[in-house]
Amino acid sequence: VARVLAVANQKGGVGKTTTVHALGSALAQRGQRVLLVDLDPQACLTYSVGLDPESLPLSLHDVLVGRNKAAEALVRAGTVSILPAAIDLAGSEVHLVGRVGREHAVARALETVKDAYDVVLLDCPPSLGILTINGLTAADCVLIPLQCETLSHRGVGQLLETVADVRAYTQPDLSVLGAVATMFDGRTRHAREVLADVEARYALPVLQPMIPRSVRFAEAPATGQSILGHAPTSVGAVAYRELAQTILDMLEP
Amino acid sequence: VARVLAVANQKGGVGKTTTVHALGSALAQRGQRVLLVDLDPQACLTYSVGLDPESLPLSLHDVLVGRNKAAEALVRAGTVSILPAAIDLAGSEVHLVGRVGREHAVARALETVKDAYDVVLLDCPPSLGILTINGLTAADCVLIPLQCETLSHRGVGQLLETVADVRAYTQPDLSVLGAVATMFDGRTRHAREVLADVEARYALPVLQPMIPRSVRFAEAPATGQSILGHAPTSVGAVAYRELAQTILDMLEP
Ligand SMILES: Nc1ncnc2c1ncn2[C@@H]1O[C@H](COP(=O)(O)OP(=O)(O)OP(=O)(O)O)[C@@H](O)[C@H]1O
Ligand SMILES: Nc1ncnc2c1ncn2[C@@H]1O[C@H](COP(=O)(O)OP(=O)(O)OP(=O)(O)O)[C@@H](O)[C@H]1O
Ligand SMILES: [Mg+2]
Ligand SMILES: [Mg+2]
Repeated sequence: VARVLAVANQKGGVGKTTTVHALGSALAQRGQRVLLVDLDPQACLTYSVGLDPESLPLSLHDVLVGRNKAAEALVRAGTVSILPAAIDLAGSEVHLVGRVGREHAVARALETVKDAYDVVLLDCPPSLGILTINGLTAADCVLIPLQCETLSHRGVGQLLETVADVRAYTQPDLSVLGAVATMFDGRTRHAREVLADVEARYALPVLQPMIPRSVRFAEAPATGQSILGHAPTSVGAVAYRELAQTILDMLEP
Repeated sequence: VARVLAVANQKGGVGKTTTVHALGSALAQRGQRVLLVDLDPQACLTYSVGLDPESLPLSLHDVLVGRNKAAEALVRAGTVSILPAAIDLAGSEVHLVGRVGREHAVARALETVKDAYDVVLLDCPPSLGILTINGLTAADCVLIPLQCETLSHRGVGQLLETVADVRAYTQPDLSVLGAVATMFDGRTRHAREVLADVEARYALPVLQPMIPRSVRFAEAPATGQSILGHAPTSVGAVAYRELAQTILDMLEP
């Protein structure tokens, strides 16, 4: 049965997309059947796996407005499959706003395809709006990428309150797997202080290993590969492969 | 007469808030009367200037839904004034969605207060939704913080199309002042390639100087000061002060 993980943090640029892509590739390398779902109208994940969001015949938007089945929008991208986004996904936010059951649109779409996979990873946009709520509602658990800087730290409490709301209203079984320390700069006292504060204040487990800062990440999206394809021996690739194993061990006790 | 600058880029974490705060402080240091406007429900700018978004009596949301005048929500914060945000600003997006003249809500609010200032800086959220459209519609010109990495580069074309739409429909006099290269890592070939590509592809001027990467920035928000207050002799503070002068020279020919 597929395990569904939402990767969420409303702060911008904390490594959500990078984490979904790298973990997805690493899990696929370990033989898992992986489906990625791009919930961001900016379609960074879709672009990062080598697709052109502007020339897709179908995207997640067509599925959420009921025009097409999820299976029709699925695309194979290397070692993973993806339910891609395009800019029209912003239209889904408007479409869903007034509708009954609006938080479950993504969950319903996934119902029809997820049994062909072992792991589904959902890339959320930098907001706590209806698309992120859909991502959380469709998930078994949440992974929180944490850039260890003050402004990113500040959003964690609000995100955890949102998770509590989703548990109360739309997905009672949603759990928090933990935080992933992204682009971690261990040399700075600031990063270590932010990390310690988050762990203490929210009792939020920080999964191991932490992901180090590396310029190889910024280059990867243009190549259509994750860090694992673009720089397989880099410290960043090694870290995400180990993190994938940590997560696998947590998902399959 | 007040000059109004929108600081916009839908990609997350590229330095919008940091740029608004640092430029605002630098302009105030040069004797300009500065008003900052926080258009992000996550209220990072509001927090960064030392306010607690969760205990504000009034915020921009109260103004946009017509409950209060802008002047009532203004707060003095050190050397600048701010129209602060709180999480309820997400409610403004819903409130404005169906309404006539919805793109002009912020412009109308500013009409009543901007004459007391020389410069107004608008901090936009990481999206091209109604709050960013309001920011662009209320502005004379746009400043685009550019983190020189592939995923940030990719959003520039879409942002410029949005600016063209605003010029066509809601603010014909909107101009693009240029890009600010933020957290620039000149040692990496990737950053220099992305910069050159943006300049060539979009004929987008990159204002000088570029802002270097520095850990001092991440620490500043927790102190309630911009980089200029927190680390006044740091390379980051020096760069933003010089950039403020560049912008002043462009605004007052
Ligand atoms: N470990 C790392 N070291 C250095 N750069 C990184 C690292 N991880 C990600 N990046 C880069 O940081 C930038 C932001 O990452 P990413 O786009 O994945 O964040 P995000 O949270 O998905 O952003 P958004 O909120 O816009 O969706 C990208 O250019 C990415 O390549
Ligand atoms: N020149 C710099 N060097 C190093 N870090 C920086 C620099 N400028 C900003 N930062 C840090 O990078 C992070 C992202 O910056 P900031 O929050 O200003 O971006 P943003 O575009 O406003 O993000 P969002 O899309 O979430 O609104 C913050 O932790 C900030 O302190
Ligand atoms: Mg992303
Ligand atoms: Mg911001």
